Amino acid sequence: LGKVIAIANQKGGVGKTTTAINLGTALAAADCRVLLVDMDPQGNASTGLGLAARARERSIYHVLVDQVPMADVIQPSQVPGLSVAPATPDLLGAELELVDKRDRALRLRQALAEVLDRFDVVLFDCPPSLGLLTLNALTAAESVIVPLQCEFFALEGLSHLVRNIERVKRSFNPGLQIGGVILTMHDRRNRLSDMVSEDVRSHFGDLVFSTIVPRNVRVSEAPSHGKPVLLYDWRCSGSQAYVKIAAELLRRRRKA
Amino acid sequence: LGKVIAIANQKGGVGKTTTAINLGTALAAADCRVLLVDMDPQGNASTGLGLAARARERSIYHVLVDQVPMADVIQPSQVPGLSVAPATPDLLGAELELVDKRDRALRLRQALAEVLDRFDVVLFDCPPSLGLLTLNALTAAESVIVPLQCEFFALEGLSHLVRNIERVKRSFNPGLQIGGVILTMHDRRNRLSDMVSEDVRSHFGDLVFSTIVPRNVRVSEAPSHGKPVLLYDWRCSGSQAYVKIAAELLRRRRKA
Ligand SMILES: Nc1ncnc2c1ncn2[C@@H]1O[C@H](COP(=O)(O)OP(=O)(O)OP(=O)(O)O)[C@@H](O)[C@H]1O
Ligand SMILES: Nc1ncnc2c1ncn2[C@@H]1O[C@H](COP(=O)(O)OP(=O)(O)OP(=O)(O)O)[C@@H](O)[C@H]1O
Ligand SMILES: [Mg+2]
Ligand SMILES: [Mg+2]
Repeated sequence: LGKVIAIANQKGGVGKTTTAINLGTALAAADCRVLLVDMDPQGNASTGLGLAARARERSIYHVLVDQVPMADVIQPSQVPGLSVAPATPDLLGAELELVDKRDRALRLRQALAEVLDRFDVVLFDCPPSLGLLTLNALTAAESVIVPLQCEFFALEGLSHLVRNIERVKRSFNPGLQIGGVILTMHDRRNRLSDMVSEDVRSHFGDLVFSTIVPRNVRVSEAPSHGKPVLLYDWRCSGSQAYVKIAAELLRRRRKA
Repeated sequence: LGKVIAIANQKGGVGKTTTAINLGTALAAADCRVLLVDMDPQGNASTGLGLAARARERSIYHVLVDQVPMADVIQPSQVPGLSVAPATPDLLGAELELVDKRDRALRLRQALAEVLDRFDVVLFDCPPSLGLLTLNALTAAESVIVPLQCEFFALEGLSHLVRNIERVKRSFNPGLQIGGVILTMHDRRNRLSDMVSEDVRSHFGDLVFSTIVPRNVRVSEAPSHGKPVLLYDWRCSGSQAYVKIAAELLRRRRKA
């Protein structure tokens, strides 16, 4: 699993940002020094951690395009032990602005190197695409955690994602592994949820985290308060699932 | 609203594909000749209409990159009156392959021109990004319908989308309008759903369709049977909502 983990899946709305925010918070609560890098121009991870748009003057855009040092854009969040490198909408232009730069896929990896020793875990929240921003994250990461919504369309995209991870492994990052699959938004009342989770376990076996994140309304309410669900409602089933996932992640790291 | 409509929103998982498939089916049921163009490399709209991956030899990729005539890739679907121009995963490479072509944003509009008179409605299912594929759709469309999930993160992305639509209007397609906003996955038990829908109506007024699509498990089950929910379970609340939305769309077009 390693220290640097990309949270990626090109299928939209599967729980990437929710997993990055809450897994990051749970790991910080377990005394890890965590950096969350928001690689999505939508900036949902930055917002979900309470960073107002005007507090993001320096962002990942400046690190990738202007090669500003990563240390200059990292800021503390309201969660002790969790720092954030925020995203802004101009990140959307990065792909075109870097198109003729030979090192365009390596910018994040290069920038991260100088701050890496300050953190125990680095998480990248990726946008729902397989473009240059996700490529930067996959090239800088040691492993990929794939949130997978328990729905049919999400299952279909998994083989695309695995093919892409293999491609990045061959061309840019031979050490890249799939660190795990997290089943999200599982709905007990919907037999499709069980069908999908059984199907995924039969393909990915032990890579699938044993803890499943249930669909839980408190999880979707928390971002409107600018807080991770672990701070918004510690006791709810969504929070408890992310605490268990963090514990499982730390166990997997120790074993590896 | 016009004849050519892009279903777009860069936020992931908000119901773009579900809306494209089921609005298309409901319009075909109302005797419109409908073309659904799948612009997403994930190919969810093609799968949700029952097109097996091997039946997609010719796809939108060939239209955009090799300039194969659109008529050569259009195929009938299981829904009478609804034709499909399918997508394949190689569409992912189109953005890079077209990067040095001056007319890269106009390829879809040019290709569509030769078949336009054969259809009453053309729908584009867009991927969750604002890259070249969505740009092609916004440049070829007369209006944009924005599916909006009744969740906080989805609300945040709306202003980005509107800014981008304005930009496309200025540089590529002066006639482009926002045709409407459709509220999706509304959950009666979750007060956040009502907060979001009230907020959207206060900003967008009459642009918001009066019919709201409820969260309905039958909608998410239908794609695993390769059918639109209107064919899978006509009576369910999801199907009935899309029938009403189609009727509302046709009324709006007559008035315009
Ligand atoms: N366990 C859960 N229970 C209920 N709602 C959830 C849960 N996890 C995520 N959500 C909600 O579902 C929506 C999609 O989740 P999220 O934004 O984290 O997905 P994403 O994969 O990051 O989306 P994108 O592809 O746009 O980046 C959000 O509104 C979020 O609040
Ligand atoms: N009204 C609804 N009730 C229940 N589930 C729904 C509803 N609408 C869509 N879904 C499910 O939610 C998921 C996301 O919907 P969909 O794939 O249509 O969104 P999208 O915006 O096209 O996603 P992407 O951004 O990846 O293209 C799918 O699994 C779909 O089956
Ligand atoms: Mg996200
Ligand atoms: Mg889609």
